[in-house]
Amino acid sequence: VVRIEHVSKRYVLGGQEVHALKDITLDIEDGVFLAIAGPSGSGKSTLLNLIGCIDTPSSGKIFLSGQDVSDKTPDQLASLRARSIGFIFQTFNLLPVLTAAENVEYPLLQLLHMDAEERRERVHYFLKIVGLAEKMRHRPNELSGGQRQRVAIARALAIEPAIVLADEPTANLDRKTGDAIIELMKDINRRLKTTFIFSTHDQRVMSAADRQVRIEDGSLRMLGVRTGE
Amino acid sequence: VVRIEHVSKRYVLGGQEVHALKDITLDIEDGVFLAIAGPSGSGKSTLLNLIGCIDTPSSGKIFLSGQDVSDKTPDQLASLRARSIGFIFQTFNLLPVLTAAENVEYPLLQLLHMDAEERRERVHYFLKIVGLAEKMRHRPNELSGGQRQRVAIARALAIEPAIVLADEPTANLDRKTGDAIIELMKDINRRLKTTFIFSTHDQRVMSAADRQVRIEDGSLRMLGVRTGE
Ligand SMILES: Nc1ncnc2c1ncn2[C@@H]1O[C@H](COP(=O)(O)OP(=O)(O)OP(=O)(O)O)[C@@H](O)[C@H]1O
Ligand SMILES: Nc1ncnc2c1ncn2[C@@H]1O[C@H](COP(=O)(O)OP(=O)(O)OP(=O)(O)O)[C@@H](O)[C@H]1O
Ligand SMILES: [Mg+2]
Ligand SMILES: [Mg+2]
Repeated sequence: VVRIEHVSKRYVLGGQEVHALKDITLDIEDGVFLAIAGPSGSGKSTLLNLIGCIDTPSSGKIFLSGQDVSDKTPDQLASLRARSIGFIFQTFNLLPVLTAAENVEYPLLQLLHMDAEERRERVHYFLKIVGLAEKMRHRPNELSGGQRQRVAIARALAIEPAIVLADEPTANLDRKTGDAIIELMKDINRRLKTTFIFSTHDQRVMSAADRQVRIEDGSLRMLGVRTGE
Repeated sequence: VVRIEHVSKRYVLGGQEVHALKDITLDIEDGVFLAIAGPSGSGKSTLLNLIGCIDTPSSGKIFLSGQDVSDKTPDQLASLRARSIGFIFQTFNLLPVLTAAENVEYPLLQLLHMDAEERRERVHYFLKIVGLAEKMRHRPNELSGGQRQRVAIARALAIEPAIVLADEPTANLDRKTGDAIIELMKDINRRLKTTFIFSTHDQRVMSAADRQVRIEDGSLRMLGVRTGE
């Protein structure tokens, strides 16, 4: 469902080039539970942002469901993201003036087939299953770090997207809460065949994954062998 | 060095009271390496903010080095914080328009005994030991999540404060980088007798700690026995 071909990402900073990603080629199968591991600064968030069409590669191509995303207009990309990609950001990116419930509801507003009552039920359901039923009316600054992370998780899952991109979704969670979240995602993966792509430092997410790749200094490594070799 | 006496913290939200901390009494010895563990939403950040004088309790008293902090004027508190408390925030709170080096230097500007050259050396040293020597000129939005966390860590350590308050300092770090940070902090703790108070979900920080307390739903628990009973 996701094909990444010879993708590189370069930044220019103070006259120097920073190579965040170097010639990445990777096929991600439909319905997989994939963990991307690697040291801090190795390129995980950068890769997720490219897959999620929030950023564009410096070179190479990315295909979502067989379609080349570089062919798409900004409007088409926005529509693709709204409908089929749920993104859980490393820094959550919640809207500060909205409550937890309003934050989770926000992406649902773009799904025209839902009325207000259905949206309310769905928001209620997803906040309940991440353990935040009693915090629905809190705004982000009235929530703990791990509660904000769970609002971001509920928001991404609520649209029931084809692909969930989760950037370190358990970083701010204790063991018990983190385990519950992983279980929830595995359950959605099994039942709805949702593709899950994680960037993670958490050993438990890696153990739960059916496939694992490793990034080091912008290059893909797999089991000590560079992919494609 | 830190004494917390019958401290409670309450919020009013939508006509309801939220009890974030309930009657906390705790003595924290000079030079201890203390880990505060507990589920997401249990009150860890709230407690750290009270100790760091960033927030005030609803009831109870907090003493730093024997002095009641509620007696102090805002100016005195600001000066106390600038000189003796290094705070590593759960959400980093870096200044977006400054580079990593400028962010680390910022609190040093309040230490009038240092000249520009000494500051430069100290900034260089602390960014180097958290592994960011090559990222000194990057701004926060040009850094990965874990790199930002390490800038926040370097910034807190650089003033060589008497007390370091670290709110989940390893949340965004891979195992290897996280271990190095814990080792660094243990070393500073041994050599300079700096008091370290962590809020953490990380088992490795808990194992490195010489003392551990647990918070659950705003109340202190220690080894299954409520403190003070
Ligand atoms: N705008 C930018 N300009 C220059 N370099 C950048 C920019 N954005 C990111 N980088 C660099 O790209 C590299 C990869 O960053 P990325 O955020 O993908 O890492 P990561 O694997 O997600 O790390 P972490 O585990 O710490 O979140 C980092 O070394 C970072 O310094
Ligand atoms: N301004 C506020 N109004 C109402 N409730 C609040 C406010 N700020 C925090 N809370 C509540 O106080 C409780 C404790 O929050 P705190 O941030 O201390 O938790 P924490 O232990 O640090 O959690 P985490 O591990 O998720 O970071 C949470 O349940 C939160 O919802
Ligand atoms: Mg990242
Ligand atoms: Mg917290």
